[in-house]
Amino acid sequence: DMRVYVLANQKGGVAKTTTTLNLAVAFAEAGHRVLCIDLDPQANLTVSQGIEDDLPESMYNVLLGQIPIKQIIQKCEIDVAVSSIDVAGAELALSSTIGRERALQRALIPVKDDYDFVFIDTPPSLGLLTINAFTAAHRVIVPVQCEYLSMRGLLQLENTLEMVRENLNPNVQIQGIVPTMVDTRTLHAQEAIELLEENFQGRVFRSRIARTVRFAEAPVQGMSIMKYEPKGAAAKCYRDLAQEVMADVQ
Amino acid sequence: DMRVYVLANQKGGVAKTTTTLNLAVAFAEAGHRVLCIDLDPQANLTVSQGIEDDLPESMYNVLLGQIPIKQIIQKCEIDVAVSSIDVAGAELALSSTIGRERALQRALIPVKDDYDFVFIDTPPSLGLLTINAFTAAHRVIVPVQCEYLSMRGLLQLENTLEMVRENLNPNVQIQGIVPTMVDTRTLHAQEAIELLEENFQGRVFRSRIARTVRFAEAPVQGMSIMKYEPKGAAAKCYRDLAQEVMADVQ
Ligand SMILES: Nc1ncnc2c1ncn2[C@@H]1O[C@H](COP(=O)(O)OP(=O)(O)OP(=O)(O)O)[C@@H](O)[C@H]1O
Ligand SMILES: Nc1ncnc2c1ncn2[C@@H]1O[C@H](COP(=O)(O)OP(=O)(O)OP(=O)(O)O)[C@@H](O)[C@H]1O
Ligand SMILES: [Mg+2]
Ligand SMILES: [Mg+2]
Repeated sequence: DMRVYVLANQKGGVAKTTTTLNLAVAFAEAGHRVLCIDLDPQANLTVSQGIEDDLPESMYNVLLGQIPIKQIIQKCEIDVAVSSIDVAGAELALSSTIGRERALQRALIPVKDDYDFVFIDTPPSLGLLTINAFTAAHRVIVPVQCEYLSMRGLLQLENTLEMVRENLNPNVQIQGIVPTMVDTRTLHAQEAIELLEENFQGRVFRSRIARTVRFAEAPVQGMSIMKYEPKGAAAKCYRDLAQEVMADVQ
Repeated sequence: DMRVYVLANQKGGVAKTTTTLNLAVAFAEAGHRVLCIDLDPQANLTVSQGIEDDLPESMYNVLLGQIPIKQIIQKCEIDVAVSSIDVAGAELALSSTIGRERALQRALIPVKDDYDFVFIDTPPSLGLLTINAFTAAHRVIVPVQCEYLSMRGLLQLENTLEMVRENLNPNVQIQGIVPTMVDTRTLHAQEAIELLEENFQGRVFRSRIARTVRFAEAPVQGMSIMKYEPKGAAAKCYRDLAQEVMADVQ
């Protein structure tokens, strides 16, 4: 059975896109069939694999039921269902349709035998695009930058998920919280991680993603960190995380 | 005349909120009467001044024309028109009203003699809330993290501003681009700044905001960086920026 993961956090710049791509590639390295879906109009996941962001067809057309998702899948290090700026118009276009929250769920039916795992990147908001992702998903992985402003939104994220469980998808749960951009030298980061572990007992992954400029360099080349620096410490962070996520699946 | 600045960049986590607050406080230190408006449903600006984010009335009620903006202004280091999670519902509620893009412009009329400068913090998107800010503004200041993924969206921001100029507010211009979270040790940041200066000649501020954990610590105390570490290098970055922005006003 195809398992669908959503990377979500309405706080901006916490490494949602970076985690979606690198987790997906780590799963592909382990031999799984993997699809990434870019639901962010900024199309950062699409561009991070070297694909242009102004293709005529994208997830916009798929969400509005105009074309099948297979038609916009590009094969890179993993398969990517691409985004474009048009996706920014999807929320308004969808908001008045029947079953507007299930557009993505419907779009995934034709590919459910093609992939083992799907990873969905979302924009920094809890709007209709992210709700669509929650409705189509089994698990949510929440990247959190270990800073005060980035941690405040977690309660709001949980409240939104509760509403999705009650009305749209009773099974969707947070699989875990991933501390990202961790600068182990600062007291602020250590105190933030302690706070996280206290408030979300048992749901914080053991893996920590260290801050390193390598993560900013890799997308310029259109590569994941595994391809950009296969033997580096940064790639290892995401391989370790993939191990933890896979262990939960068994 | 009251001058209105918008801090905008649809890329998440580039220091929009941090720049809005600290620039505003630097203007207040120089003796100007300053108002900050929090248009982000995450209410990070509101919380960064130690105000709770679940007040019964917020910019949500102001945008829908239910109450005057004076009713939700809290006096802190500067005056703050507060946000709350309700603001997340404003885009949908406004989208079907007449003059939906001018809700903020209308709301500011009653306070135009009370303040010299207004600074508006926006969410990481180019939706109706940010369009409202552009319509009410004279100038836009764009914080940019000097990394590839953060710089890509600038063209899209410019295109959106062009549409606002043609249909809603012919005067709104980008005043300048502020390089934020600059880690002068990495080559990636230096190359990114050079790229920025090439593509946006004459519109990149000379001031650079260095990366320092002090910026993550200050909001925990509900303080701007000027209050948290008045004599520090971090505060000086924003005082320098304020000087540059003020020089353009004369
Ligand atoms: N561990 C890390 N160390 C250093 N930089 C990182 C790390 N992870 C991500 N980055 C960089 O930080 C920036 C933000 O990351 P990213 O774009 O993945 O966040 P996001 O949550 O997807 O942002 P948005 O909210 O805009 O979608 C990017 O420039 C990225 O290259
Ligand atoms: N110069 C800096 N050095 C280090 N950290 C910084 C700096 N400026 C801001 N930060 C921290 O980086 C994080 C992101 O900043 P901030 O929340 O201001 O960005 P934003 O663009 O408003 O995010 P969003 O898109 O979610 O609204 C915060 O935790 C903040 O404390
Ligand atoms: Mg992203
Ligand atoms: Mg912000």
